[in-house]
Amino acid sequence: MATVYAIANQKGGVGKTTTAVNLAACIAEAGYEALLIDMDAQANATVGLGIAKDSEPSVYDVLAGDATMEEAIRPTGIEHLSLVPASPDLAGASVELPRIENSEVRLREAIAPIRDRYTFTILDCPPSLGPLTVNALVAADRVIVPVQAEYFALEGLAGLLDTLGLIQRELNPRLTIAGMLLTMHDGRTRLAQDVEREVREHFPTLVFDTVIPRNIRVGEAPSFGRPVIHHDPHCAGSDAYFELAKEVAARG
Amino acid sequence: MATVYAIANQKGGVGKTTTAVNLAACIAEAGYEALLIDMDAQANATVGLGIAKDSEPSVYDVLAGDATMEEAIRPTGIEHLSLVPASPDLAGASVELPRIENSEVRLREAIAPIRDRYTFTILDCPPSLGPLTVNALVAADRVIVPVQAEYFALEGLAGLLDTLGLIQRELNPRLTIAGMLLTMHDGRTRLAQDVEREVREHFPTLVFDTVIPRNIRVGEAPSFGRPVIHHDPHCAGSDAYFELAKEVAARG
Ligand SMILES: Nc1ncnc2c1ncn2[C@@H]1O[C@H](COP(=O)(O)OP(=O)(O)OP(=O)(O)O)[C@@H](O)[C@H]1O
Ligand SMILES: Nc1ncnc2c1ncn2[C@@H]1O[C@H](COP(=O)(O)OP(=O)(O)OP(=O)(O)O)[C@@H](O)[C@H]1O
Ligand SMILES: [Mg+2]
Ligand SMILES: [Mg+2]
Repeated sequence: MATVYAIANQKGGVGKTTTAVNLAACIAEAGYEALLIDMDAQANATVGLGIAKDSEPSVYDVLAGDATMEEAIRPTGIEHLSLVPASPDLAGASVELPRIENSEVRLREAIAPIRDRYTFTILDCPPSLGPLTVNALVAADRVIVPVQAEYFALEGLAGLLDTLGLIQRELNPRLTIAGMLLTMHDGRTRLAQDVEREVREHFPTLVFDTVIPRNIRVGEAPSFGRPVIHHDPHCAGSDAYFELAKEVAARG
Repeated sequence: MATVYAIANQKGGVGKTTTAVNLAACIAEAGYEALLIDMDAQANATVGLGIAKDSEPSVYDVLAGDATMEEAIRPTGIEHLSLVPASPDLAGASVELPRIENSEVRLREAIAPIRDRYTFTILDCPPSLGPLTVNALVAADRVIVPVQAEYFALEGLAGLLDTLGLIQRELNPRLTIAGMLLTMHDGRTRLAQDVEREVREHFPTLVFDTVIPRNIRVGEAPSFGRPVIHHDPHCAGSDAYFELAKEVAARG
């Protein structure tokens, strides 16, 4: 059973990359084959796994038709976890892709030949609803929406759900929302409590039970090029990501 | 003397909107005329000032040629502070703009007739280096780069400076970097201390002395539709933004 998950939210800095890297690492830790594809020109997921951001071939070369996905897949040093790196060239893809006929299915077609080798394929999206995120949402079976426990992230959710609905109707009818994930939640603040209550009230069936707490070890991990579940396996951030992986697998 | 500042960084969630809104509000508080233009489809600066995000005409209508900047400027309820709102349509502009001849000067040309009415014009940019941010960097005299005190924000700086150099050489030779602003800095963490030291070592002349601390009152303010300097004028976040405004004015 092979499932493709997109991690998407146009709001910036809400924990997309942190969730993509750690969810993929948890799945690999449980012995399943996982593939992480970094769709963001910032290449944070690539760097967060200790891999250089100008590695070639990258996902840009695959979308441009200059390499197959097979050629772009590389090991990460973590057993059962492979990566397709991003590159800064992706910044150009947002302008170049729309000029190509049927450009929104490029990623889905590139993943098709290798998809069944991985129980989970995780797509880390940039902070926009442009052509790269659309490509990811067309290639995905399910989407996880990280929601930072802050006002702007809450405020943008309705617009994001409208866009997801549009993608489901026009481009990918099988896309479903796996869930909304509350991130950087500092339980001591009223703001985080208020945001959590609002999200659970407005979207009762869509919010994961697991909440990712704000935890400094999570912010430190990328500077070591490792997921937090390896940087500090017993910190609150790691515990939460292990819980999330169980919940994602259970929701199917 | 009229100066246009772009607040830009492709990294998401680093405090661009919070800086744009509060810097503009501090300048207005000091009695100077300030104009804030929201260039982000999320319309967070618009919402952060308590204005509806589907207000018309918006900056999208101005860029599309359907309205003048004059028609899109509206009061904010804060003396000396005016706003040009964003709208969700801006998401389409990233794809539409590049199809128009000379599209990168649209904003600069639209601002020209009204520019001299405001001592400061502040442009809040989306988390990308796409056509909207390019438009803002072409229209601007100076750019302020918020840098969250986190690893990914630090790691992306070199790439951002390369892009700014490209814009200066090809599109806007008079653009200069006003400075890098450390944001969400939690002095108790080693991570924030390390990031601050790295940024000041790598870019000794470019970093503002003022550092914006992580401060929950800053995160609460948008839910009241007000800048933090009005929501809680004596909190650490407000003190820092007043300091920043003084430093920006002094750097000229
Ligand atoms: N639970 C957490 N606790 C503390 N820090 C966190 C947590 N999750 C993420 N961070 C930090 O917050 C910042 C933003 O997270 P991240 O980069 O994963 O968000 P993103 O949505 O991928 O951002 P972008 O929109 O730029 O792609 C990063 O510096 C990250 O290390
Ligand atoms: N100094 C601070 N202390 C605490 N919270 C802050 C601070 N500055 C910003 N925030 C909060 O952090 C979040 C990110 O800030 P903001 O939205 O201003 O960043 P941005 O760079 O404009 O994001 P985007 O890339 O999505 O445009 C917001 O919820 C904001 O309220
Ligand atoms: Mg990211
Ligand atoms: Mg913003």
